[in-house]
Amino acid sequence: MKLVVCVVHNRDRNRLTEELLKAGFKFTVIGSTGGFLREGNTTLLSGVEEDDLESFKQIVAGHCCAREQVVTMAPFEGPPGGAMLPGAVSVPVGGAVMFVLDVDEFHRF
Amino acid sequence: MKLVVCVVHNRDRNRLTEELLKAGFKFTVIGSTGGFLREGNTTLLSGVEEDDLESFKQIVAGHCCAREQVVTMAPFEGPPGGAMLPGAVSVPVGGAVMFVLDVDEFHRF
Amino acid sequence: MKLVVCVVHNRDRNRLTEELLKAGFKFTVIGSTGGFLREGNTTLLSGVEEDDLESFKQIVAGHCCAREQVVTMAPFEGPPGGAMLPGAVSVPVGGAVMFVLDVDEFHRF
Ligand SMILES: Nc1ncnc2c1ncn2[C@@H]1O[C@@H]2COP(=O)(O)O[C@H]3[C@@H](O)[C@H](n4cnc5c(N)ncnc54)O[C@@H]3COP(=O)(O)O[C@H]2[C@H]1O
Ligand SMILES: Nc1ncnc2c1ncn2[C@@H]1O[C@@H]2COP(=O)(O)O[C@H]3[C@@H](O)[C@H](n4cnc5c(N)ncnc54)O[C@@H]3COP(=O)(O)O[C@H]2[C@H]1O
Ligand SMILES: Nc1ncnc2c1ncn2[C@@H]1O[C@@H]2COP(=O)(O)O[C@H]3[C@@H](O)[C@H](n4cnc5c(N)ncnc54)O[C@@H]3COP(=O)(O)O[C@H]2[C@H]1O
Repeated sequence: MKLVVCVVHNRDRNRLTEELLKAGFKFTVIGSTGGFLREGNTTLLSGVEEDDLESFKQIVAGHCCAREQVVTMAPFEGPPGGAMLPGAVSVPVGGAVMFVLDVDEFHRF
Repeated sequence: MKLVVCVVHNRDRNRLTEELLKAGFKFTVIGSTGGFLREGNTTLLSGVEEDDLESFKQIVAGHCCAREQVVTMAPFEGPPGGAMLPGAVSVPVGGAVMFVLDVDEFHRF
Repeated sequence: MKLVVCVVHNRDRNRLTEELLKAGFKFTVIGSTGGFLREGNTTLLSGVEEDDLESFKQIVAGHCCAREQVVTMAPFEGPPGGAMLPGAVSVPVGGAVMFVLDVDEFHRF
């Protein structure tokens, strides 16, 4: 059993959860916020058997696609050595970010 | 130190948190939603010392009990090879789902 | 890649996220509630490269400082062997609690 922690764009959430359910996956949905854009997004927690992990990943890859988004930012000094961020910045968003964690123990009560 | 991620039914949340506090456990509560029933539930995050894990599990087992719930679902095609889900389905719910994760490092600042 | 799960006091959240962004860290913000005081706090999830972990920890240490808070509690019996908690209790709060978890797989879609 692995615990998958997956952050997805709200635009992709409904299609993704529908497909995961159809494939028989179980998961819990948590409302979250992006650190940089401060827009609402969705964090999924899902305990997945190792044999099903590839199919889970394919469903996520198929329903969460990255795209460019133009963002107007109040300028602040960027990372060390980086220039000041200008007013409008185009950032790649949208895909999904997935962390697969090892599970020591899994219990249903 | 282990990190326990536990999803419990909202009906069981208050009794469970009361018992965990009495036993001196520390935890953080996150509102969440079930992937399948789309009902609100609760995700607990708790850093637990290994020696206390059994007692934590016993408290959860004693305060979260599984039961049957009749659900009316808009029919959708189920998992591959499964039949169409009928209008009313009885699913086992309640109980709790628990993931115990290994913690590399734990810090208090 | 490590997954850092960090629970911080709401008073420290904005300064902390600002500093993490300036340092180029990526993270997701989840609203949460303290188990004991039942006050709102913030849980940060951040996938951090191992080489950057020390700098991440220093930023958290520098922006989340522990302090005393007086709390009036409805008396309940405390942990086994402990006395009844009195009406007003002073608990150390603030600071941050951090769990660093090993990541089996990290994917961007
Ligand atoms: N410090 C920074 N400097 C410059 N650009 C930055 C940046 N932080 C984020 N970005 C850019 O802005 C997009 C939105 O980030 P946000 O933090 O709002 O929303 C993020 C965040 O909620 C989550 N996420 C991404 N990487 C993460 C990580 N390592 N740990 C935890 N959550 C992460 O996934 C969402 C989408 O991320 P995605 O990478 O597709 O898209 C990111 C990325 O392209
Ligand atoms: N592997 C996992 N990873 C992450 N979170 C998990 C999980 N297994 C369960 N959960 C969480 O615990 C809640 C209760 O699950 P339980 O298995 O008792 O009770 C479940 C189960 O009996 C049934 N069910 C869930 N997903 C199903 C599916 N894809 N197909 C058929 N039945 C499903 O419906 C009940 C309610 O499910 P719901 O999703 O609303 O709510 C779930 C979900 O939030
Ligand atoms: N092992 C752990 N696992 C998961 N989350 C954890 C954790 N330890 C702390 N946290 C999270 O961090 C918040 C601040 O904890 P801190 O230890 O600084 O400050 C704590 C601590 O000084 C005290 N406290 C917490 N639980 C206690 C208990 N069972 N008995 C006595 N004092 C407690 O009350 C303060 C506020 O606690 P609260 O629960 O409202 O809020 C907690 C909780 O949300």
